[in-house]
Amino acid sequence: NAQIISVANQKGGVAKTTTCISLGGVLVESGYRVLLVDLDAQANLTLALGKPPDSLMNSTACLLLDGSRITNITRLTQIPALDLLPAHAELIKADRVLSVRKNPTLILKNSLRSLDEYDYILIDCPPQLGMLTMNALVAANLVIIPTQAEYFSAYALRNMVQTITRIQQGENPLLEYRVLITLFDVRNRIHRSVREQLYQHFGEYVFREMIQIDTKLRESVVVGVPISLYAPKSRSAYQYRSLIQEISGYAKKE
Amino acid sequence: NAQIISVANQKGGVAKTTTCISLGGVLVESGYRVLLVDLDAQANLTLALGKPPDSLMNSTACLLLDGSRITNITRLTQIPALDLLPAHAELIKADRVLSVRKNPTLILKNSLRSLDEYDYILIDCPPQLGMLTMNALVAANLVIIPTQAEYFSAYALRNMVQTITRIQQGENPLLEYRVLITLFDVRNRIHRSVREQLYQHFGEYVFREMIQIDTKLRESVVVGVPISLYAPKSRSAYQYRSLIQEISGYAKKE
Ligand SMILES: Nc1ncnc2c1ncn2[C@@H]1O[C@H](COP(=O)(O)OP(=O)(O)OP(=O)(O)O)[C@@H](O)[C@H]1O
Ligand SMILES: Nc1ncnc2c1ncn2[C@@H]1O[C@H](COP(=O)(O)OP(=O)(O)OP(=O)(O)O)[C@@H](O)[C@H]1O
Ligand SMILES: [Mg+2]
Ligand SMILES: [Mg+2]
Repeated sequence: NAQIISVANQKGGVAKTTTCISLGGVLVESGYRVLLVDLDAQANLTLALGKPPDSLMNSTACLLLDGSRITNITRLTQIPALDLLPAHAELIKADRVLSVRKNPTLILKNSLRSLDEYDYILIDCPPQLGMLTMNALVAANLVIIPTQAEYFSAYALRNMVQTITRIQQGENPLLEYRVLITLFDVRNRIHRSVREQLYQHFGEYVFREMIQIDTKLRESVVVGVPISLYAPKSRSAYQYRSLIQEISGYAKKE
Repeated sequence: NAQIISVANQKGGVAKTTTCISLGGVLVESGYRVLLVDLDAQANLTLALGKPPDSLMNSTACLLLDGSRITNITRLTQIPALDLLPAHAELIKADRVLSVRKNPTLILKNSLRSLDEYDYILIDCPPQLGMLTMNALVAANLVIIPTQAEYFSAYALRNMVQTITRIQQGENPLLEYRVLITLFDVRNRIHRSVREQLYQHFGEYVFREMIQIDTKLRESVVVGVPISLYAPKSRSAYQYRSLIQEISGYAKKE
């Protein structure tokens, strides 16, 4: 019943974590009940909600690597209706530990099934195509691929789309994907030209809405709240709000 | 004989690849013979030198995962005196494959030993603290940690320094580290204040030189040459040149 959205890209530093927390904040503002899931050993999503990532027992590492029950993990944050499954540094062991398991990519999907109190579940991924990102792609209805309008990021999309196609043909035939342009600088010639190339190459798979550079996003994570609470009238808060309109618009069509 | 410098950070998008290729270009300009090593499955360093990363047989994946000889890999690029060990997407298997080997973190160090024609060897790492980055830290004399002057990046330094300390106490007692501030925007309040915090917290372990935002760096990778060739009079070319002065200055002290 919950709409599961994964935020993934092998390319580093493209605003995966920032997109996860910002969308979470906007969804809660619209009255939805949201669970954020931090699958990155860096635990930046956990940090961005003001929680120190120091408890292994209460983390996605315990859930995925030790098989502990999702209901044993305390998920409360300081923001009502916005829950979090925190990360822990032990997640760096995921590829080693999970590669010897049976059905290693179904673990997250199966544990999220036992939760029924959320409208949306948002999953933040580390910058690699390992077992953790695979778990997120298999569990999701939609994967958002944040990307900068720059050469290395645009190149990374090839590999991302190939990986997603493989998962659509295998474990998750209903998986949809959309590219989200982030960290966009309207004055930058390269950004404008790469954006055109992305629209030409990916067509309607690129969200019309894009997220421009907004230093308030850098400030909000220090304070430990989403942008919609920290600076509700900022440009990026509005851009993430209209992104949610775009997501729920096409989700209804399905 | 060769000075081995690894460029590493678990945080994604902090200009690891950009720093590697830029330092390589400046060293060659000063008359040194340089080998670049691409350890990232994204193969951005390989791409930035205009080489399509499509040959598994001729890659660091074959070297590290299949034990092929380093002398069998063609290392030429279009730039004289600047050689490259190209990457391949298969590197994503590194953690799984290497974790069952004996001395998995010594593979790179031992294979680089058989080369004697280089003055500098620069190693680009993926954005995770897995087996590939461990190989780079064990092989290196110096590790440069590029970091943005932002919250998540500054937080990542804790984990990086803890990991480096463990390696200094174990496999590589001579390993030195330095933090390099990159993508710096002098007009940005957060950047200025985090930079101050980094100087206070890390002291002389932070390079005095920092790399400011310079869109010419984005352009140079599309053309497939280092910044010192693409835009020799650009601000970032000068900043990377003075960084090399700072590196060779303290290396001589040792
Ligand atoms: N629109 C924006 N404007 C300004 N800064 C931004 C914006 N989006 C993200 N940032 C900043 O850019 C940096 C990279 O973003 P973030 O850490 O969310 O990316 P990521 O893809 O999650 O990185 P990683 O690959 O390391 O997980 C962060 O310091 C973040 O605060
Ligand atoms: N000083 C700079 N000014 C402007 N753009 C820069 C600068 N340094 C790097 N970039 C751009 O920022 C992006 C991130 O840099 P880069 O890819 O080198 O980081 P990385 O740490 O290697 O990322 P990853 O973690 O994915 O390996 C690239 O698109 C690059 O072209
Ligand atoms: Mg992140
Ligand atoms: Mg890189």
